[in-house]
Amino acid sequence: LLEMRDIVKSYQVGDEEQIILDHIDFTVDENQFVSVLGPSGSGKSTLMNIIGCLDMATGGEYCLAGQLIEDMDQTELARIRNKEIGFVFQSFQLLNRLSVLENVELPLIYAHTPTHERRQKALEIIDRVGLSHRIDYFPNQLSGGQQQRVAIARAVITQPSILLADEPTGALDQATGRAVLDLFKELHREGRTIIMITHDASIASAAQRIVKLLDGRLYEGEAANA
Amino acid sequence: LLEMRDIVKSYQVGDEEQIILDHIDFTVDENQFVSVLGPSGSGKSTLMNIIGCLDMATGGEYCLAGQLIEDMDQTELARIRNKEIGFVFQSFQLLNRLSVLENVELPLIYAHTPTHERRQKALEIIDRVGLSHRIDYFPNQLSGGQQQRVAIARAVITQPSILLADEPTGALDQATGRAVLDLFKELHREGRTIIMITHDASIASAAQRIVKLLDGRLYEGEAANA
Ligand SMILES: Nc1ncnc2c1ncn2[C@@H]1O[C@H](COP(=O)(O)OP(=O)(O)OP(=O)(O)O)[C@@H](O)[C@H]1O
Ligand SMILES: Nc1ncnc2c1ncn2[C@@H]1O[C@H](COP(=O)(O)OP(=O)(O)OP(=O)(O)O)[C@@H](O)[C@H]1O
Ligand SMILES: [Mg+2]
Ligand SMILES: [Mg+2]
Repeated sequence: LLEMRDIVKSYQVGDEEQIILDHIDFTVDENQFVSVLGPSGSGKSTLMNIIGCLDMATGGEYCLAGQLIEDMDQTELARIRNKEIGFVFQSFQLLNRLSVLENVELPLIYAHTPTHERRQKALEIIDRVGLSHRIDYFPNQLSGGQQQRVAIARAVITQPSILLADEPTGALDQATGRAVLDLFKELHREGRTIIMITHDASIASAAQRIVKLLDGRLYEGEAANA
Repeated sequence: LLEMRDIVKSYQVGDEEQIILDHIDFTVDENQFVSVLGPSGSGKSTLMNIIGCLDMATGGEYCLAGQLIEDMDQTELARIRNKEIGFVFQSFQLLNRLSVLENVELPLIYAHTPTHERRQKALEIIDRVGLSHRIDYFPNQLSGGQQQRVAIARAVITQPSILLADEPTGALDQATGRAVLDLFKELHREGRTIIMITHDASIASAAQRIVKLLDGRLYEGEAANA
């Protein structure tokens, strides 16, 4: 489904070149559930942004569903981002002027889903993450973990074939984190592909496969549920 | 040191009144290390903001070092926030136009610390949180965990008598989180008072005392190191 070959990502900072991703090969099959672990600053979010077509690599090739990302135009990339990929951002990235309900509905507005169906689906997923009592609140009236759950709801509402989750339980207590993981497992059983960055070893072990990022290089880990 | 009596905090949302903190009594002695646990949305950050004099309670009394907070004017509150309290925010709240070094130095600028001493202290604490190689970077060039560590460095640089930390290891891998906890334990040994919100039970257990917030009410928990 997803194949990265010899991927390099670097930044120019002042007169130094910082290499963040250092020649990475990474293949993910359809319907695989992968956890990505690694120290703070090791490049996990950077890798995820490239996978999610939000950033371009400095070098190497990235093939998604048989198509080379480097050859795609903006229209095609936008279509993939909206239809195929759901992204839970580490910093949530909610729209502050929209309510919880409006934030969650937004991807279905882009997908031209009829109003009634859109509202129905939004209310369902909001209920699923335990926020029915907050639908008319704005992001700055929510707790950290509530904001995170809105970001999760928004990422899964289009039922994407690939779910990219960057630290999806970082702001959540144990019980709420477990509920989110159950949601992910359910999406996985439906056939979707899930790539999840996490610092929590117990959350990581829910995946079939674990990879580790260290100094910009990728290593296969031992997974509990392989 | 810190005494809250019958504290109430509520918000008016539309025509409803939401009670977030429901008659809380909370006393913390000097040099105590307290962990605050509780589900997402239970009111932990709200409680912390009142303790840190960033927000006012709707009802009840809050006494800090023998003085009633409700009777203080803005000047005195500002003095306490700058000199006595260090705050690690759940959302970091770094200044995006300032570099890592400048963000960390800022509290010492307010304290009128001489330039040379200020720079020295900033470089030391930045090194302590493992970010010497990032001092000239801006927050939007940092990873989530790097931003969190800058927030921690900034909160402790004034050597505050009270450290308030809201989810200080949420974005950190195990090893980096442990290093931050070691820093907090060291500050505790120096005589400071630490109140730490965390979802991580293993981090919480480093404290002497655990309290739990549930539906806006505070309960004493059993602490491992009491
Ligand atoms: N725009 C940028 N310019 C320069 N360096 C950058 C930029 N964005 C990120 N970096 C650097 O890339 C490195 C990796 O960042 P990334 O966000 O991918 O880490 P991460 O593994 O997700 O960390 P964390 O676990 O803390 O979230 C960091 O050292 C960061 O300073
Ligand atoms: N400005 C506001 N207006 C209305 N309600 C608010 C406002 N700020 C916070 N709340 C509500 O107060 C409740 C508690 O928020 P708080 O941020 O204290 O929770 P928390 O325990 O820190 O949660 P988390 O673990 O998710 O960070 C939440 O239900 C939130 O919706
Ligand atoms: Mg990251
Ligand atoms: Mg909070």
